Amino acid sequence: MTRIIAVANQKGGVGKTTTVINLGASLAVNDRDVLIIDLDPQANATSGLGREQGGLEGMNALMEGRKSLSETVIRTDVEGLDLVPGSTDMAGLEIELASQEKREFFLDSALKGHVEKYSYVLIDCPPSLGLLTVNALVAADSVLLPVQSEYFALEGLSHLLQTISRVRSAWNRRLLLFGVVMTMYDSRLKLSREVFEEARAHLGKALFRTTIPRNVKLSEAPSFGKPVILYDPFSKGAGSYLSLAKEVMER
Amino acid sequence: MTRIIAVANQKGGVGKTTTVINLGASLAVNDRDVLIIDLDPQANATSGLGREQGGLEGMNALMEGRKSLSETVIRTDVEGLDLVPGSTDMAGLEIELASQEKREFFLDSALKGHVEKYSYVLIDCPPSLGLLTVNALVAADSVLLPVQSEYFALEGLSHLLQTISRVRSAWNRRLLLFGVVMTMYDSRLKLSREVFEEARAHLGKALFRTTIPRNVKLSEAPSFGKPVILYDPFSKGAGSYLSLAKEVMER
Ligand SMILES: Nc1ncnc2c1ncn2[C@@H]1O[C@H](COP(=O)(O)OP(=O)(O)OP(=O)(O)O)[C@@H](O)[C@H]1O
Ligand SMILES: Nc1ncnc2c1ncn2[C@@H]1O[C@H](COP(=O)(O)OP(=O)(O)OP(=O)(O)O)[C@@H](O)[C@H]1O
Ligand SMILES: [Mg+2]
Ligand SMILES: [Mg+2]
Repeated sequence: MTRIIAVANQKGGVGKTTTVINLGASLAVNDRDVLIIDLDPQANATSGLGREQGGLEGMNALMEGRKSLSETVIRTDVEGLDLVPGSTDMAGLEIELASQEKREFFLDSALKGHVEKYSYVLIDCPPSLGLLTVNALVAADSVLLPVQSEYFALEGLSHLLQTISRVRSAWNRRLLLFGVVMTMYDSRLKLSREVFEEARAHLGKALFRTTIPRNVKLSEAPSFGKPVILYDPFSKGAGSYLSLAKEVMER
Repeated sequence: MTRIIAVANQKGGVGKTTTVINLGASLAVNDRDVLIIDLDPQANATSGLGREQGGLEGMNALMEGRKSLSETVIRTDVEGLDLVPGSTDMAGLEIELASQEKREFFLDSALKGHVEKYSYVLIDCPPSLGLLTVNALVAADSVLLPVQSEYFALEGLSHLLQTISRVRSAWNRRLLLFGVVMTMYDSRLKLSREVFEEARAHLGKALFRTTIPRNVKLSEAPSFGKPVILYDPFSKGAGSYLSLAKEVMER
């Protein structure tokens, strides 16, 4: 049974792309077949995996139904980890889709029936609650929320949870909150500890036990086009995403 | 002569809001009259200044022409610093405006002729290149780009500069690049130093001399609803935004 997980948060820079790349790679090294879909016009998941953007024949063609999934999927440097590359051309897709019927279902119909061979599909979302993120929430069966250990990131959480329940009742009955993972956690900072306590009080079991520490290896790895597990497998960053992968496989 | 500056970058979490709040406050303590416009549906600049969201009668009413600027402007805790509060209701504005004529000019017509009393207007943009950011680039005479000292932030810069020149030739001939400021700079990290060198090589004089260091006081201040100059005036964060304000006043 394929699990389709949208990794979303309208707050920018909270670790969505870093989580998609490194959770994806950690699941793949645990012998799972994983597909990453780069739905962000910045295409950071694509460059972070060392691949070129897909241009108009990549994600745009998939969303517009001009190409099938198997025609747009490519391999990465990690065995068992595939990718549908993103592209800056997708910035125009939101305005183009806005006027069409069934505009929330383009990604859902592109994936349906084509992802059986994967155990996990991870969708990297842009930092907004616009049509691309809505498409991800409609195509997914669950949502994983990275939350940075900072004040502004916590503030946006209730708005994000409301949007998820709105999408569930309007278009996707099966959409679940898979879990929330704290990112860039620095146990030396009072702010980090306070935000973590607040999140735990609000979210309880929905919060993953694993927290991702602030670790420079995680921000260096994308400049080499590699997930951290290939760049520095013994780093705290690599260890934390392996432990997150274990929790994801248990749920 | 009022200077209207859009603070923009589609990359999330690079310090747009932190720059708008703290540059705004630093200019105000230097006896300039400053207006902050919160054009981000997350409304972080609004909560970071300790104010409630504007709801449908705030930014939405201004953009739709239902209210004038003077009916939506409020004071902040800083003498000489005013604010047009943002609201999560703005998330729907982008799709609503998309089908209208002159959709790029709503903010420009709301501001024209109403901001003479201010020496600076700072517009906080959402992390995207959608219609809200385009409205800011059309209404502004210059753009200030915060760039985080990280790989992904540098990657998106050329795409952002292309968008700015497209807006200039299509809708706003007077739009200038006011400058680029490096944020969250940590001189102990090789990555920070490398990204800074790369930015300096590409941008030359467009790069402000002032860099904003990573400083926990900057991320604590918003949880108290205060700019850092009121929260901890002797911190490195407060000092760096005062020095950026001096550079802005000189240009
Ligand atoms: N745990 C971490 N420790 C250190 N740096 C990190 C960590 N997680 C992410 N980063 C860095 O922080 C920045 C923001 O992370 P990332 O780009 O993954 O966030 P995002 O939510 O995908 O951003 P956007 O909203 O722009 O899509 C990146 O430069 C990344 O390399
Ligand atoms: N120089 C700094 N030192 C430490 N923390 C910082 C600094 N600048 C910003 N921050 C913190 O980093 C986070 C991201 O900054 P901010 O929210 O200002 O970025 P943004 O570009 O406005 O994000 P978005 O793309 O979501 O609008 C915030 O939690 C903020 O408090
Ligand atoms: Mg991202
Ligand atoms: Mg912001």
